[in-house]
Amino acid sequence: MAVVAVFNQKGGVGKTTTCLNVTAALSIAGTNPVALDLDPQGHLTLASGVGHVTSDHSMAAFFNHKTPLVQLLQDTSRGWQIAPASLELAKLDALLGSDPHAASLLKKGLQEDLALTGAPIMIDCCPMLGVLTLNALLAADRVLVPVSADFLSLQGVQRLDSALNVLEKKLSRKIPRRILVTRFDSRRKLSYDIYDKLRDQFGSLICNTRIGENVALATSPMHGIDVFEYDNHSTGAADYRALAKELWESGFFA
Amino acid sequence: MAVVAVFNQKGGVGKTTTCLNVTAALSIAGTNPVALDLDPQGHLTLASGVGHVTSDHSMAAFFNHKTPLVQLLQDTSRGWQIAPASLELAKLDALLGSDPHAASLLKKGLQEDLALTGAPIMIDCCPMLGVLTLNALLAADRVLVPVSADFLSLQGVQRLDSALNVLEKKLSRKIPRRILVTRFDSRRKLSYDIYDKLRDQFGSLICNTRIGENVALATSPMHGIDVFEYDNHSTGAADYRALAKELWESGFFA
Ligand SMILES: Nc1ncnc2c1ncn2[C@@H]1O[C@H](COP(=O)(O)OP(=O)(O)OP(=O)(O)O)[C@@H](O)[C@H]1O
Ligand SMILES: Nc1ncnc2c1ncn2[C@@H]1O[C@H](COP(=O)(O)OP(=O)(O)OP(=O)(O)O)[C@@H](O)[C@H]1O
Ligand SMILES: [Mg+2]
Ligand SMILES: [Mg+2]
Repeated sequence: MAVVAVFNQKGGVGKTTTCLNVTAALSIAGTNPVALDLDPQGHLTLASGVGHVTSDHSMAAFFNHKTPLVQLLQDTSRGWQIAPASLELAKLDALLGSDPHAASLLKKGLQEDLALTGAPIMIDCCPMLGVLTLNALLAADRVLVPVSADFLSLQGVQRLDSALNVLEKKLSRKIPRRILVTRFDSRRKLSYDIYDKLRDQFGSLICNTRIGENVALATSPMHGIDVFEYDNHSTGAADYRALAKELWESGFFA
Repeated sequence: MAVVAVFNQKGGVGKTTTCLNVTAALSIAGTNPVALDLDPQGHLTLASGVGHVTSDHSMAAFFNHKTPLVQLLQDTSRGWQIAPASLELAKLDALLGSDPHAASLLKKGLQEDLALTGAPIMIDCCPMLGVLTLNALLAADRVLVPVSADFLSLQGVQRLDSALNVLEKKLSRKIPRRILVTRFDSRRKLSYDIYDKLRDQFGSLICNTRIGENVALATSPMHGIDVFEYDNHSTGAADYRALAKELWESGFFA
């Protein structure tokens, strides 16, 4: 099953919200997904109900002490598992930044961890292209790029697309990607303008599903649960359900 | 006049939008402010109408070649000046990360640049506490912390407040700060809940002015102008005008 990195170097575009709710949707569909939190701020860890963990029980232990990933997994209330983040991860750029092998640690770790080879794996990234995110991108079979429907977010996508193309050349392999329009406010002309610009530039890379701006999506993390558990009738739940279905049927997780 | 760092390690909370429009408001009031863009993504540079610059004409030239800051300043259409960012800045953490003096380069540069000593200086930071942001915080007389009115944003503020307290001890000086609630959607109960939690915890550090969610604020950057020029009658313009007035009258820029 695919390893999917959820990344955009722009902040606050819905990476964590997307990771949380797509993983939950995959879990509801019975696919036993696993999430890895690679953001030192640990927002996915928080939103999943796991809360704060010590660095020895987080992804920092994998990078620093080679703790097997499967030992770091914790259960969420819904049943999918997450390898949590901790602030300790923030030091990795300083510790490993100059080591050329540092960026492929996660890829190796996933290959060696047979317990994880059957599951779709979702990786939440922080808004920076440093050692942590490079680990996610090198380990990834696919990249999902959330873009919020506003101008400053649009700028980031073009750069990211070029950065991924450069990475593809270096790795001599394709990195299939999909761009997801999020925080779409249907009452604003701006949302449609941004969507049209993205469609013109990226065509079929743009997911057909758009995630609408919906307060249920902003509120569920407060309770450490996904949007389906928080309010299954919300438009946020409907949108992420539709997105998971669209990605699944197009083979994104295959 | 004060050097103000605009920072929050959470992404997408309105740092750039706040920097753009507070600087513009100070300019309209005749105070000749200067802005420094310390985000390699260069969103303030873009939103201010300056657009892309080569690394030799950006803040990267200050850090790499000791180019005096005053030589990097470019005029915006309204008349205030900005020292632009360039992607080259992203390499600074790798280049300077281990040099203990690297974090005080900007402080020294500002002290040596007499041309800048009279102006209020606004610094836009990226959502990461690395070498660039440390330069901003060490050079700053004040820190303005935008927080968007949602749960994941709230988490970041508490950590940031502690990080600033640790920095204060190391520098043996106070770093006065103000917290600004942004992207406040008055139709959502969540906005009020988050605001109340912030008030309970941080009391008078919270600005009285709240910046409401307003499409004019998301749209003006597309045209490379501030919200006052884009739509002076918008609630976004009214809110940032009120914020600049509140900060000025409380001596934040003194
Ligand atoms: N479709 C949506 N409707 C309403 N609120 C949303 C939506 N998507 C995200 N949010 C809220 O917007 C904020 C930013 O989203 P999120 O934290 O998922 O972005 P991010 O890209 O992971 O941010 P960062 O770059 O800081 O990691 C969060 O408070 C989240 O709850
Ligand atoms: N009050 C507001 N109303 C409507 N849109 C807003 C408001 N504040 C910010 N925005 C929009 O939300 C997005 C995020 O804001 P902005 O880029 O200023 O945040 P940031 O904290 O600088 O992000 P980053 O962490 O990526 O630097 C932008 O597209 C901006 O135009
Ligand atoms: Mg996130
Ligand atoms: Mg910004």
